[in-house]
Amino acid sequence: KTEIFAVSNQKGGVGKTTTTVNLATALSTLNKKILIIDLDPQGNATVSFGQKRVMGKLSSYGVITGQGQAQEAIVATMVPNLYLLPASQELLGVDLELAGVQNPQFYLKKSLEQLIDFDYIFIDCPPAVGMLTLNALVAATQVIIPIQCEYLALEGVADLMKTINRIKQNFNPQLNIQGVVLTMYDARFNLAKSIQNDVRSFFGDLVFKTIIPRNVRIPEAPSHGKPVMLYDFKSIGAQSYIHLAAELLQRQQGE
Amino acid sequence: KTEIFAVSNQKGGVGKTTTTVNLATALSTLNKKILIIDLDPQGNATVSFGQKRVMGKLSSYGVITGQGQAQEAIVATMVPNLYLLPASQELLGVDLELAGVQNPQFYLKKSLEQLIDFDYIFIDCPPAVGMLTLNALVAATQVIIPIQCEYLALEGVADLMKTINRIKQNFNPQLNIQGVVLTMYDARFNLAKSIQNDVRSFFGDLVFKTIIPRNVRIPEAPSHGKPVMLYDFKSIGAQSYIHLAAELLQRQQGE
Ligand SMILES: Nc1ncnc2c1ncn2[C@@H]1O[C@H](COP(=O)(O)OP(=O)(O)OP(=O)(O)O)[C@@H](O)[C@H]1O
Ligand SMILES: Nc1ncnc2c1ncn2[C@@H]1O[C@H](COP(=O)(O)OP(=O)(O)OP(=O)(O)O)[C@@H](O)[C@H]1O
Ligand SMILES: [Mg+2]
Ligand SMILES: [Mg+2]
Repeated sequence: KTEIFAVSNQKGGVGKTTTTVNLATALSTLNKKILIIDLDPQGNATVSFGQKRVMGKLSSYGVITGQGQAQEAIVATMVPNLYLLPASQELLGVDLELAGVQNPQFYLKKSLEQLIDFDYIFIDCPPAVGMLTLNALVAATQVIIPIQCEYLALEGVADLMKTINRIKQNFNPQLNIQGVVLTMYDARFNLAKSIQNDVRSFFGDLVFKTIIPRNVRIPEAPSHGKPVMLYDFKSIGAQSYIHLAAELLQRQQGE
Repeated sequence: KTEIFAVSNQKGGVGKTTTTVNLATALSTLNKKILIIDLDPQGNATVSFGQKRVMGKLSSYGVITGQGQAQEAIVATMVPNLYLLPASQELLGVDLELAGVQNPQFYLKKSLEQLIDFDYIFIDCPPAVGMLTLNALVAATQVIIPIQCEYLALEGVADLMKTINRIKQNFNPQLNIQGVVLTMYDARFNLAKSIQNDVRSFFGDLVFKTIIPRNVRIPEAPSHGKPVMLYDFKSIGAQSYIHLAAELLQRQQGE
């Protein structure tokens, strides 16, 4: 059974793409066959693998709007076992295009039903609660919520939980929260410790023990078109995503 | 004539709210009467002044959907000359609610026509190109584009320019780009210098000379419900927004 993770948080710049790319890469080295679906119109996950957003060919846009099968659009990455369904700029138009159809929120779920030979699928969501994120939450079996350790990032968390619960009640009863990942943790920052405490008191054991520290090698990696594990394996950024992958696997096996 | 600035970039977490709050605060101390309109459903600009998102009363949501006049929803802040049109969670629903009406992109512009006694209005946009941002770009006379000095933040810039040009051609011929603000500049980061060069070669003189450095006092300030100028006036974060305000004023007066 394929596990589908939606990586989502409507707050911008909290590490959704970074977590999708690097967690999936770390898991693929533990012998899991993985697909990343880039649902962000900016295509940051696609670019993180050194690829360009698709033009004129089938992309995640074509798959979500039912114009083609996912298998036709999937490409390999430089990481063995790790595949990508790349984004295109046309994703910008999905909100308006699906506004008029019946049950628009099920489009992605339907097109992923054919994909049975992946262990895990990760969906990188844009920073909004529009049709793209709704489709991801309806198609997913699990949600991973990156939360940046900064004050402004706390405000929208309760909203996100309401959205997830609404989706679970109305469209996707099997949807669970796999976990909350604390990102860009900077121990020099007075607030980081108290924000971590706030998040743990709100989410309890859902918060992964592994914390991703702020690490300058992480934003450098995409400019080389590689996940941070390939760019600088020894860096604290790469190592923390490897630990996170091991922790996720434990949770998966424990269930 | 009131100048209306839309602070916009669909990339998440690049400093839109931080620039709106702190640039407006700095300008208000230079004897300008200023209004901040919070169009982000998370209400980060509202929270940055120590206020809560509005529930059950008129907010920016009610104003954009034509349920009430802006004057009724405007509140004072702790900064003299600086007022706020606070956000509410209901903003999340605007995309779907305005999807069925005629000319939805003009709703905000219409409701701001009555506001004549402000020198400047700043609109903090969410990280998306939906109905909220479209309304802001149609109502605005100028756009301010914060760009984070990181590789992934460059990808969406050309898209943003296309969106702005489309709005200018179809709905708002007077819309100009006031400037591009480089944010979270970290001189220790190898890439920052080359990203700055990329942005300057793409935008030329539109890029403000003042660069906002990464400064830990900036993310601390909202947890105290204050703009960084009031939280730590001497910090490099506060000082750089003061310089930016002076530079903006020069551009305004030079025009
Ligand atoms: N642990 C980290 N340390 C340092 N920089 C980081 C870290 N995680 C992410 N970044 C950088 O912060 C920026 C924002 O991260 P990212 O793009 O992954 O967030 P996002 O939530 O996907 O953003 P968006 O909301 O635009 O989709 C990127 O430039 C990324 O390289
Ligand atoms: N110059 C800076 N130095 C350090 N931290 C900063 C700086 N500017 C902004 N930040 C912090 O980075 C985070 C993102 O900034 P901000 O929320 O202003 O971005 P945004 O573009 O408004 O995000 P969103 O896309 O979610 O609306 C916040 O926690 C903010 O406090
Ligand atoms: Mg992203
Ligand atoms: Mg913001």
